[in-house]
Amino acid sequence: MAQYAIIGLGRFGMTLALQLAKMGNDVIGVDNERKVIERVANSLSHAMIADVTDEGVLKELSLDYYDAVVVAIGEDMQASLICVVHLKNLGIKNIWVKATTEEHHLILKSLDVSRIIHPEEEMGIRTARALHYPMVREYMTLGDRQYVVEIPAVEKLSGSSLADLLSEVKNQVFCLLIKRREKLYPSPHEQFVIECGDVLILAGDRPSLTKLVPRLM
Amino acid sequence: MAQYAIIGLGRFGMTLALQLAKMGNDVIGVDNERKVIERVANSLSHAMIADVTDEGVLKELSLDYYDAVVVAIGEDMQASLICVVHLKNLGIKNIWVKATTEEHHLILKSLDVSRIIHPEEEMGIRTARALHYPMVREYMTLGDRQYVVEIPAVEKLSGSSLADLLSEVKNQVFCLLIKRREKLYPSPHEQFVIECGDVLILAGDRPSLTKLVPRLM
Ligand SMILES: Nc1ncnc2c1ncn2[C@@H]1O[C@H](COP(=O)(O)OP(=O)(O)OP(=O)(O)O)[C@@H](O)[C@H]1O
Ligand SMILES: Nc1ncnc2c1ncn2[C@@H]1O[C@H](COP(=O)(O)OP(=O)(O)OP(=O)(O)O)[C@@H](O)[C@H]1O
Repeated sequence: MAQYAIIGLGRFGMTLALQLAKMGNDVIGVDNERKVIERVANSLSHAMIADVTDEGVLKELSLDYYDAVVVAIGEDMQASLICVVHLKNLGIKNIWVKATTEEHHLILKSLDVSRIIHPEEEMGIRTARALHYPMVREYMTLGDRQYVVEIPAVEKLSGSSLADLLSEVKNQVFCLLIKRREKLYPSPHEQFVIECGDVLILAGDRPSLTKLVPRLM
Repeated sequence: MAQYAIIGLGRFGMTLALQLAKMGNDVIGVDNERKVIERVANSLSHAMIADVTDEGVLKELSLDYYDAVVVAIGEDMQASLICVVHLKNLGIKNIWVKATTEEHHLILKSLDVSRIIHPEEEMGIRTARALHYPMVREYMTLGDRQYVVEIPAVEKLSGSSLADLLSEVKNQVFCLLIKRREKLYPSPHEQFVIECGDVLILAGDRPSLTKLVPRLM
């Protein structure tokens, strides 16, 4: 298991800290608000009330023992940036930072942090895709406009074979796996007959997957 | 293409509106701040300065023609809730709402909205998984503790066959697809020899996938 320090326990930082702790990691949460720290004190390995713009305070936390330090301070960009600069001066290598604006992102990029996270923007994109492709329950990007998508099979697909379903996108969209009730059927053959409620895992390029959309709704 | 109304253009709402527009949909953005509306006016089909706590104002927007209305007002929970109540009274069926707190969520649930979104919390969970499983680039949940995961093959896997890699989880983890440079190899046979840089798409239950972790890092 690993050790993580989460600085700034807003909705993003708090959820992150609690989830990492739940997964069995050693987590220290740092925030300058007492009420916030009192709420997590029993769920994390350590919880400290501290103002992270103070380099001395950060030094005492011996953060170089941690696998990653996440700076999740939102509103106060200045505090976020000063904290990152202190962490760099303390030799911390793996710093992930939540960015609030494009400017914040650009400055963090020049500070050479390990990863920059934009929670609201990333969820804006995910939500747009959930609205635009309501039949796609989840997806993964492969790059080069290729995707793996998870499609619950609707009633009208019941009785169709995979060969029927994929006839117009033969060799461009592949059915990788079907999940039926709790069982997984990897590499199903093309005569596999779909039942309503099956979960289809398909892969292919965006234009070909888009051709299938009307058949999946 | 579809029609969407996005109410509240903070980072989440703004990104959502712009992405939906970019995907070719008809999008109206509504916010009570002039500066916000001026920024999006050229990128959306319509952009309106309005206080959505005013039912008369909402009525004029004829929102029942839209496929979905998203309420993305963050800080002001009261405004968010009043707006949802007005939308319900206007007969709007598909209402998605960004929730800021647990309490907000509970109230929205009793108001029976179509979907409740927690951007910061969902990204907190995703980021925790990115930290805890650094070898997993993306993943999809299948339910029943089953997942599909995307794993870039590291140097040390080079020269191993799929049979070698999956030997200790035979019939519990499946390799569904390999992507090499820009080509997709669905249902690769077990003698397929992995090269560094390949992207492996694996599926299986969490305990079995977890057994593989040390070999993937
Ligand atoms: N100098 C500081 N030292 C320690 N903690 C700080 C400092 N400045 C802000 N914080 C803490 O960071 C946390 C998150 O910041 P804030 O609430 O501004 O971000 P946010 O982007 O609104 O959060 P979220 O969207 O994740 O809910 C707060 O709990 C706040 O107390
Ligand atoms: N009554 C209202 N009518 C119209 N727009 C409103 C109203 N109240 C708030 N808004 C707008 O909603 C937008 C988003 O709200 P706010 O910035 O409080 O949320 P947020 O959660 O901080 O946003 P994000 O985290 O997505 O950046 C703001 O641009 C604000 O002007």
